[in-house]
Amino acid sequence: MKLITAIVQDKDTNKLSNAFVKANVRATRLSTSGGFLRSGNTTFMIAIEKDRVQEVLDIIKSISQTRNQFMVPPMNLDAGIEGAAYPIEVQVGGATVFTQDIESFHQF
Amino acid sequence: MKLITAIVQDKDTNKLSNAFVKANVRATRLSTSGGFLRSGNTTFMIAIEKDRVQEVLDIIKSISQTRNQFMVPPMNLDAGIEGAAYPIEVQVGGATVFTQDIESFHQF
Amino acid sequence: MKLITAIVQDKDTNKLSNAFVKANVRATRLSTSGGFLRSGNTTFMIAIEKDRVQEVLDIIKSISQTRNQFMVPPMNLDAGIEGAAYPIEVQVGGATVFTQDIESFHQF
Ligand SMILES: Nc1ncnc2c1ncn2[C@@H]1O[C@@H]2COP(=O)(O)O[C@H]3[C@@H](O)[C@H](n4cnc5c(N)ncnc54)O[C@@H]3COP(=O)(O)O[C@H]2[C@H]1O
Ligand SMILES: Nc1ncnc2c1ncn2[C@@H]1O[C@@H]2COP(=O)(O)O[C@H]3[C@@H](O)[C@H](n4cnc5c(N)ncnc54)O[C@@H]3COP(=O)(O)O[C@H]2[C@H]1O
Ligand SMILES: Nc1ncnc2c1ncn2[C@@H]1O[C@@H]2COP(=O)(O)O[C@H]3[C@@H](O)[C@H](n4cnc5c(N)ncnc54)O[C@@H]3COP(=O)(O)O[C@H]2[C@H]1O
Repeated sequence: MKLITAIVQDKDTNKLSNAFVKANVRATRLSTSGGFLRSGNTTFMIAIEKDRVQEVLDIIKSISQTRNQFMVPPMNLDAGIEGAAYPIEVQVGGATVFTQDIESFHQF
Repeated sequence: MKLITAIVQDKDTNKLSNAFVKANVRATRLSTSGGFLRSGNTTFMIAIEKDRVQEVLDIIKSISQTRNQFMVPPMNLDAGIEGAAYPIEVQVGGATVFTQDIESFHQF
Repeated sequence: MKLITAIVQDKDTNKLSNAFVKANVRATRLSTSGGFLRSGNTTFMIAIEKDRVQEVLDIIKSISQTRNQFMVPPMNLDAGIEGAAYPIEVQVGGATVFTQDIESFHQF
């Protein structure tokens, strides 16, 4: 078994959840927030058989979309007048995903 | 050290927390939700010595209870009139639990 | 790549987030709570290159502070009159941190 952790944008969460249900992919959702933008996002935690990992990665890739978002950098709150907060555009990725090994899996 | 992740039903959370305290099992709780039913549940994150893993699994198994819950399948919201939403009964398990290796553990 | 999970006190969260941004350490924040005190805390999830792990641990260690916190032990709620709830002081650490291996990392 493997654990897939996928951090996605809130706007893509329902679409991704529906795709997982259709594909019979079991998942648990966490409400999280980004360390940089401090805005809410969603983290999916998926324990799945090793041979279905690629299928799940493909679902995430097909549904999550990269978009641009304006922000006032949190860094500027600490700077002086020369650090005036100009809004900048950051690319907020469709999904940040990583996989890990699971040693044992149980359902009680 | 090992990491135990246990997704349990909200109704069993306080009883499980108390059992962990009694057994001196350290834990962190996350409010999560199920990908299928979309209802709230609780995820426990437990970092523990390898030789106590079975003890923790036994506590979870003894306290978490399987129960039945009615639901309107989220799938039917996307179907047409022929996908009318009939409530179905699903068995919501006591606990979904997995264990993973921890490479290093620190307390500062 | 490695995954660093750090459970820290809410009071240290913004300072730690700012330090991560300054150091270009990417992180996701989860609102969590302690199994013993039942009070809110914050869990940071950081996927990072293996050779930056020590740098991240050093940032966490330098910023997170141990504090004392009073509590009425949850245990006493189950005891009889002889288990009257006397407040006790517990030392709540700056941070509980563990590292794990990541098998694959993707950004879509
Ligand atoms: N120090 C910095 N300098 C310049 N730009 C920066 C930056 N830190 C982040 N960004 C930019 O801001 C976007 C949002 O980051 P945030 O940390 O709020 O929200 C992140 C975070 O919650 C999570 N994430 C990304 N990489 C991560 C990692 N290595 N570990 C843990 N969580 C990660 O995924 C969300 C989206 O990340 P994504 O990379 O697509 O998009 C990032 C990236 O384009
Ligand atoms: N492999 C895994 N990875 C990550 N998290 C996992 C997981 N397996 C279970 N979980 C978590 O545990 C909760 C209870 O799952 P359980 O299998 O006992 O109980 C499930 C199962 O009996 C049923 N179910 C879930 N997906 C289904 C599907 N595609 N078709 C039919 N029944 C489904 O609905 C119940 C509630 O599911 P829900 O997703 O809302 O909530 C799940 C989910 O949050
Ligand atoms: N091995 C582990 N796995 C997962 N999460 C872990 C963990 N060790 C610590 N944590 C997390 O870090 C928080 C702070 O723990 P710390 O050990 O510094 O500070 C602890 C400790 O000094 C004390 N404590 C916890 N359990 C105790 C027990 N059974 N008996 C006596 N003191 C206890 O109360 C403080 C607050 O504990 P709380 O559980 O509310 O909150 C914990 C918990 O959320």
